Amino acid sequence: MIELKNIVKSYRRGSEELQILKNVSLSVEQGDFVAIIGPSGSGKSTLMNTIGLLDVPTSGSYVLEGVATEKMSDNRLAELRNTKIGFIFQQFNLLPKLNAIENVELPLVYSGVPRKERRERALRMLGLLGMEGRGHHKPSELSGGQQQRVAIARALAMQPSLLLADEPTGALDSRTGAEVLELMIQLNEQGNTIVLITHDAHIAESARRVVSIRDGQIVDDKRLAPL
Amino acid sequence: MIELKNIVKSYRRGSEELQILKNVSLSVEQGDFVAIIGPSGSGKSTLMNTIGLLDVPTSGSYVLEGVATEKMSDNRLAELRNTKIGFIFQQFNLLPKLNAIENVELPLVYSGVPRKERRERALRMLGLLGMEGRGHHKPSELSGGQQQRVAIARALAMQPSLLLADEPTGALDSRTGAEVLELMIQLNEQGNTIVLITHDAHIAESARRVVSIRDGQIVDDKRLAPL
Ligand SMILES: Nc1ncnc2c1ncn2[C@@H]1O[C@H](COP(=O)(O)OP(=O)(O)OP(=O)(O)O)[C@@H](O)[C@H]1O
Ligand SMILES: Nc1ncnc2c1ncn2[C@@H]1O[C@H](COP(=O)(O)OP(=O)(O)OP(=O)(O)O)[C@@H](O)[C@H]1O
Ligand SMILES: [Mg+2]
Ligand SMILES: [Mg+2]
Repeated sequence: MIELKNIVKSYRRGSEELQILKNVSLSVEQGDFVAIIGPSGSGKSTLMNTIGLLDVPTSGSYVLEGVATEKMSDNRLAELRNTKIGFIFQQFNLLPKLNAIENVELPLVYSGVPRKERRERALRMLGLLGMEGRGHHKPSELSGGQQQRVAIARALAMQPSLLLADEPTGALDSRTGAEVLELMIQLNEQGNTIVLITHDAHIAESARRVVSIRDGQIVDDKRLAPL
Repeated sequence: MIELKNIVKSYRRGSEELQILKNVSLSVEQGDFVAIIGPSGSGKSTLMNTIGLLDVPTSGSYVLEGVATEKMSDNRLAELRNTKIGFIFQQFNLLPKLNAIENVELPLVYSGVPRKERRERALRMLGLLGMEGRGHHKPSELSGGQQQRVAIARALAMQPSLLLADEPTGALDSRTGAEVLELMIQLNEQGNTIVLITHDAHIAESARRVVSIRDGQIVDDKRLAPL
């Protein structure tokens, strides 16, 4: 489903060139549940942004569901980002002018889900995450962990075939984190693909596969459970 | 040093009033190391913002170092916030137009530390946090955990007599988190006061005292080690 080959990502700063991803190749099949672990600054979010079509590699190829992403039109890229890929960002990236419910509904709006169903799915997902009663709050009126849960609800309400989650439980206490993990395991058992970045060993060991990154390169790749 | 009595904090939303802190009283003596724990949304950050003079309670009194904060002038409040209290925010709050070094130096600028010493202290603290080589990056050019380390360096470079830390290791792997904890223990052993919010049981058990908050009220207060 995801086929990254020889991905290089670098940034130019003045005269020097900083290589963030150094020749990364990675294959992920439909239905897998991959945890990406590694030290701070090692390139995990950069790798996830590449997979999520938010960032174009400096060189290398990315084939997604059999189609070369370099050949996709901007419209097609936007459609995939907005309707097929669910994103939980490391810093949430909620829209500040929309309340929690509206933030969660946004991908469903893009996918053309009818208004009544959209509202039901958003409320149901917020409820599963303990956010009932806070749906009309804007992000600035929510605690850190509540904002993270809205970001999680927004991604999960889509029932995405590919979920990309960057440190999805960083701001949550361990019990809420365990509930979030449970929802992701359910999504995966329905056949959807998950790639998640985590510092939490407990979450990593619940994945089917653990990929370790260090200094912009993949240094380990362990299968924990079969597909 | 910190004397909160009957603190109430509420927000009005349309016709209803949401009580976030419900009659909270808390005393913290100079040199203590207090961990605040509790579920997401229970009021921890709101309590810390009150202690840090970033937010005024709806009612109740806050006496800081023997002076009633309600009586302090705006200049005095700003001076305390900028030069005596070190803050590590849950969402970092770095200044986007300044690079890492400049962000770390800012409180030292307010305290009138001379330029050469300011630069040395900032570089030294960034180095202790593994950030050498990234000092000239702006926040948008840093990973999540790197931004958090800049926020930590900014607070610690001040050697503040009161450090307020809101989930200071949320974005860090456990080894870097342990190094950060070590720096805070050292600061406390020099006689400074620390109040920190954490979801990490390991960090909480390294404090001298653990205060538990649930639903806007203090429900437990355990001394783990003497002052
Ligand atoms: N402007 C506001 N209007 C209404 N409610 C608010 C506002 N700001 C915060 N709240 C509410 O205050 C409560 C406490 O928030 P606070 O940020 O103190 O929680 P917290 O304990 O730090 O949570 P977390 O662990 O998730 O960071 C939350 O339920 C939040 O929804
Ligand atoms: N615009 C940029 N210019 C230069 N360097 C950058 C830029 N953006 C990111 N970087 C660098 O890319 C590296 C990898 O960043 P990335 O966000 O992928 O790390 P990460 O593994 O997700 O870290 P963390 O666990 O802290 O979130 C970092 O060292 C960062 O400094
Ligand atoms: Mg990251
Ligand atoms: Mg908080």
